[in-house]
Amino acid sequence: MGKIIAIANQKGGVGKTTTAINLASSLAILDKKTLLIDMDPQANASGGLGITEYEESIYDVMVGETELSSIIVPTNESNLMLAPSTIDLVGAEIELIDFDEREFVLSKAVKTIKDDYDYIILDCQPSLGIITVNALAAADSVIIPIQCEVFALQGLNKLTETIELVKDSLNPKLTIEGILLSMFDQRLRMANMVVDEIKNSGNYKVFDTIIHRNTKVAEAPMVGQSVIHYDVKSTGAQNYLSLASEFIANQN
Amino acid sequence: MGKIIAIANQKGGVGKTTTAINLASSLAILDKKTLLIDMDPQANASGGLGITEYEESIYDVMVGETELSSIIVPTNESNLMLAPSTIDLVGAEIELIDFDEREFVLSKAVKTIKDDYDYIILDCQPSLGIITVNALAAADSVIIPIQCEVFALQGLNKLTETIELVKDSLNPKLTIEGILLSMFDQRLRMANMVVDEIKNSGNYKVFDTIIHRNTKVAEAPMVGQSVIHYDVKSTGAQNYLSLASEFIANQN
Ligand SMILES: Nc1ncnc2c1ncn2[C@@H]1O[C@H](COP(=O)(O)OP(=O)(O)OP(=O)(O)O)[C@@H](O)[C@H]1O
Ligand SMILES: Nc1ncnc2c1ncn2[C@@H]1O[C@H](COP(=O)(O)OP(=O)(O)OP(=O)(O)O)[C@@H](O)[C@H]1O
Ligand SMILES: [Mg+2]
Ligand SMILES: [Mg+2]
Repeated sequence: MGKIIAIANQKGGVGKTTTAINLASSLAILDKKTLLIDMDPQANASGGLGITEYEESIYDVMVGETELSSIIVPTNESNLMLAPSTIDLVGAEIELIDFDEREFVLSKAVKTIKDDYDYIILDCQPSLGIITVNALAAADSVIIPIQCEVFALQGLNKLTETIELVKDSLNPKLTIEGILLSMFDQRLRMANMVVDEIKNSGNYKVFDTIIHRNTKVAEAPMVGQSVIHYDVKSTGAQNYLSLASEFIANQN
Repeated sequence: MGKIIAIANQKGGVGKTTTAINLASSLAILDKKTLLIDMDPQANASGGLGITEYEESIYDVMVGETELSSIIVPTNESNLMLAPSTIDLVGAEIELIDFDEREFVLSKAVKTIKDDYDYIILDCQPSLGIITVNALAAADSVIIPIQCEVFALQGLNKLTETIELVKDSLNPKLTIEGILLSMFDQRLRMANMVVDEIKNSGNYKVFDTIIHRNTKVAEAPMVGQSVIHYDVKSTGAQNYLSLASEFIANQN
């Protein structure tokens, strides 16, 4: 019960939040009880699901003020719950410095509710600081979205090195679920080059599903919905539904 | 002499590095002696200018091991020098915690070389941690690139609040040079909505120049060049040259 998946990449703007929201929503539609935990002080996953008013957030859990169960709120989508974030989380990086076992704060918190869900998705911020390390220490596996553009490949080695480091020193069960090619625009020569390079290098597990650049994907969060609920016929919705199916099939 | 401009926004993937490289290159072409300091552990500004082999980096300066002047290297472009970064900078966030006046490490370092340049550009990472605070404490002004998409507006208030905080407590001279609308795709309904909202809100100074989404901009860093040197006739090159001219005109 309760497989925990971190969506991580220290490169900014590669589709982490978009993937976290739309994968979580697709899993919920496929009748899996799903929790999305927003681990980014920008709180884009919270805002992208239309959730902006809440008393407590993941910050309060990380500094030990409250239990994870008491910050979880429903979303407009059945089977999908959210643990929201706030900008205060920026401060937690400093506050956690003196904590005992500071890398395991989240994994201890998640254990208390893990069996209530089929899947728990963690949306990570674009950095490799102590909050992201907490997410990697708590996760069973990591999905790494990359944009099919040049800077995408520069940071990939560093991220996989960090994942290996976390696996060796903090969380031996951690694996890479796969690399997700996102915001793919087949008209760009470069996009095809990046896809070929990643797939042919043989160094990484790459999802067959590719997420295409699609306006509906970028519009959906404006109305606080996943792209599946916003426009199920869109390319973006179809891409994320097939990602969820491929992901579930890989679990067996 | 030596005006210092930070390119900052905690939202990831909005064009900070692309703006840092191409504004610095345009200023250099307009005969201004320019230094680009890469303050991001991803080191995309360094890689994007084709500079990958170096002994020391901004990390060594931030932890007090070496002088800023000794890490500055030439680029392929005349009038443009670079202070490169490495992933070690991730560790500096923690190492700086116990430093005296930890927010002023960079501004003290920059004072020693400031008069050798007309402009010094700081490429910031997508977070509001101590490294970005160092950049804001050292800067005379900030350029805030935003993508013309939905999450762009969510974090803007938080960034301007942080800038005000730094201005009040650390750096009274700090101003906002302007908001730069980047990766603009006029075919997207949403892009036009974001532009109208930002311009009409009256809350922000917005550059007249808009940077359009343009393939050449994304291709140029693959060959270690600015877009101006890669293809001067491209829309991207024209956009960044006109940004540099507008920026220089605003200085008078
Ligand atoms: N498939 C897609 N098609 C079109 N636009 C997309 C797609 N995926 C993401 N976007 C847009 O690109 C921008 C960046 O995506 P997103 O915010 O999900 O990235 P991120 O990696 O979470 O960013 P950060 O590093 O700031 O957390 C957003 O404006 C989003 O709407
Ligand atoms: N005007 C543009 N046209 C086309 N592509 C662009 C443009 N500006 C930026 N890009 C591409 O978008 C991606 C994100 O840009 P960039 O890396 O400059 O953002 P950033 O804000 O520095 O990201 P980070 O938050 O990770 O530091 C890059 O792959 C870049 O090549
Ligand atoms: Mg995000
Ligand atoms: Mg950058």
